[in-house]
Amino acid sequence: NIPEKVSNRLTLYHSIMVEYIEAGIETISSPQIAQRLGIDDSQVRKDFKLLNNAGKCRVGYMVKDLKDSIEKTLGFSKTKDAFIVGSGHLGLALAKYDSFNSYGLNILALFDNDPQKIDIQVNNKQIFHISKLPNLVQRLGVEIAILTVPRQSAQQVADFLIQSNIKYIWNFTPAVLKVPPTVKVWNENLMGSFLQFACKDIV
Amino acid sequence: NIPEKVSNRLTLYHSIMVEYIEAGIETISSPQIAQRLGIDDSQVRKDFKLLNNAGKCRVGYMVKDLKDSIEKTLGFSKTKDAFIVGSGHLGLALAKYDSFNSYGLNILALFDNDPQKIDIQVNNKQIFHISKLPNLVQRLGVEIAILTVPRQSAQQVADFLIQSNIKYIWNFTPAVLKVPPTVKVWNENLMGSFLQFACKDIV
Ligand SMILES: NC(=O)c1ccc[n+]([C@@H]2O[C@H](COP(=O)([O-])OP(=O)(O)OC[C@H]3O[C@@H](n4cnc5c(N)ncnc54)[C@H](O)[C@@H]3O)[C@@H](O)[C@H]2O)c1
Ligand SMILES: NC(=O)c1ccc[n+]([C@@H]2O[C@H](COP(=O)([O-])OP(=O)(O)OC[C@H]3O[C@@H](n4cnc5c(N)ncnc54)[C@H](O)[C@@H]3O)[C@@H](O)[C@H]2O)c1
Repeated sequence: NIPEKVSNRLTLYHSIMVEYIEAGIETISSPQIAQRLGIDDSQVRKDFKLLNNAGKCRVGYMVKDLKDSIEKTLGFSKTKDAFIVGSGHLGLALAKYDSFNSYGLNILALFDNDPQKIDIQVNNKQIFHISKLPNLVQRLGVEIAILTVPRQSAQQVADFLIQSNIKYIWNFTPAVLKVPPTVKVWNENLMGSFLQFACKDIV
Repeated sequence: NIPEKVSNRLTLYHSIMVEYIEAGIETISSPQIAQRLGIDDSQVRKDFKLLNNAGKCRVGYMVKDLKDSIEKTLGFSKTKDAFIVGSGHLGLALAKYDSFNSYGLNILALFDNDPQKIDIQVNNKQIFHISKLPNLVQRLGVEIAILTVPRQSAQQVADFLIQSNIKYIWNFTPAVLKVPPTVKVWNENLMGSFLQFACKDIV
């Protein structure tokens, strides 16, 4: 189990590796990474020890080996299928975000109760009516739902998801969901991270 | 300075207090909070010691006093003004999210370079053309920009923000931004928190 601060740094290193690969650069040094993220070089080297110094070579690290090692360490290789429930602004932004795929999160489809949204395609994914969800959960064996409905319908939709055998709810709504112990809720709180940044940096 | 895990828990406690106030309930006990979040009661009590046991009474805690104490501890009272740059799906979802206000983040306006979006109102906030940003940063003394443009225009827009005297960039794009040492970048990485949840819970 990796501490949260380390996995956040590893995902940032991963973005830099993706950028270097796109630019055709094959090696990178730890001071270059430290400089880009505004952190200490010793922190970068400590993190890479965790990766058993994957890709270490004479001039630094091989970008491709580092990327592969980060993906393995963070469990990217085990892809996890998910549905987005609530195809509004936030739901659509998440459906369009291709980086989820490279982290092992595979969004298969979206759901909504607004008839005007049904059958629209977003980034090769279809928006289904919410009544179709139980059948698709069963047929595709999906366990994760990303909840992006308005606050006032969050609890009722969560109850419906639980009845449909969803095991994990990544909750973006501000509602605190009541669920049985067999279901895990992951509360996403963008303000949590904003406060962290603001407490640290804003004088 | 509060550790990230604690500030994330405090923001969740805050959501529960808001819910109790809306339901007209004046007191709450630590086992009730622990149950709602699926965490240990001793963890809740430890966190409340940090708040000097604000609101403690015979039957538990006074909801209103706890909420006020959490807000003071997390720095909600110091409101910070911000602009959203990029009024697409994600930018609009953030502009509509009223919870930001109760955490002390005051989004004043949005910006975009698409002429069809200019002058639209979202949640009482106006979308301006990006060329108007430098003048408004100066006149309103705004220091924070929330960056929600596509990855390929992120660096160029960040350069423009820095020239306009923006000091903090809350970066939602997957691009790793190159900025001078006088500017702070806060990388928001939803995958960082997803991986945390998934590593912990998914067997
Ligand atoms: N965690 C954060 O920091 C953060 C940031 C922004 C928004 N949000 C939250 O995300 C949620 C979505 O925000 P948004 O701006 O996309 O809202 P939105 O109104 O644009 O989208 C909500 C969608 O849910 C659909 N919907 C409503 N009831 C439904 C139901 N019973 N079944 C299925 N679909 C239903 C609507 O038709 C709509 O398409 C809100 O709860 C908002 O508070 C959270
Ligand atoms: N951090 C995360 O987990 C996460 C999740 C979803 C999306 N994203 C990222 O957020 C960003 C926005 O996503 P979206 O779905 O809202 O995209 P979008 O295409 O819907 O919106 C982008 C907006 O930026 C505007 N824009 C483009 N170039 C601009 C410029 N030079 N100046 C001003 N405005 C400009 C466009 O007109 C558009 O309105 C993307 O970079 C995406 O990768 C991140």
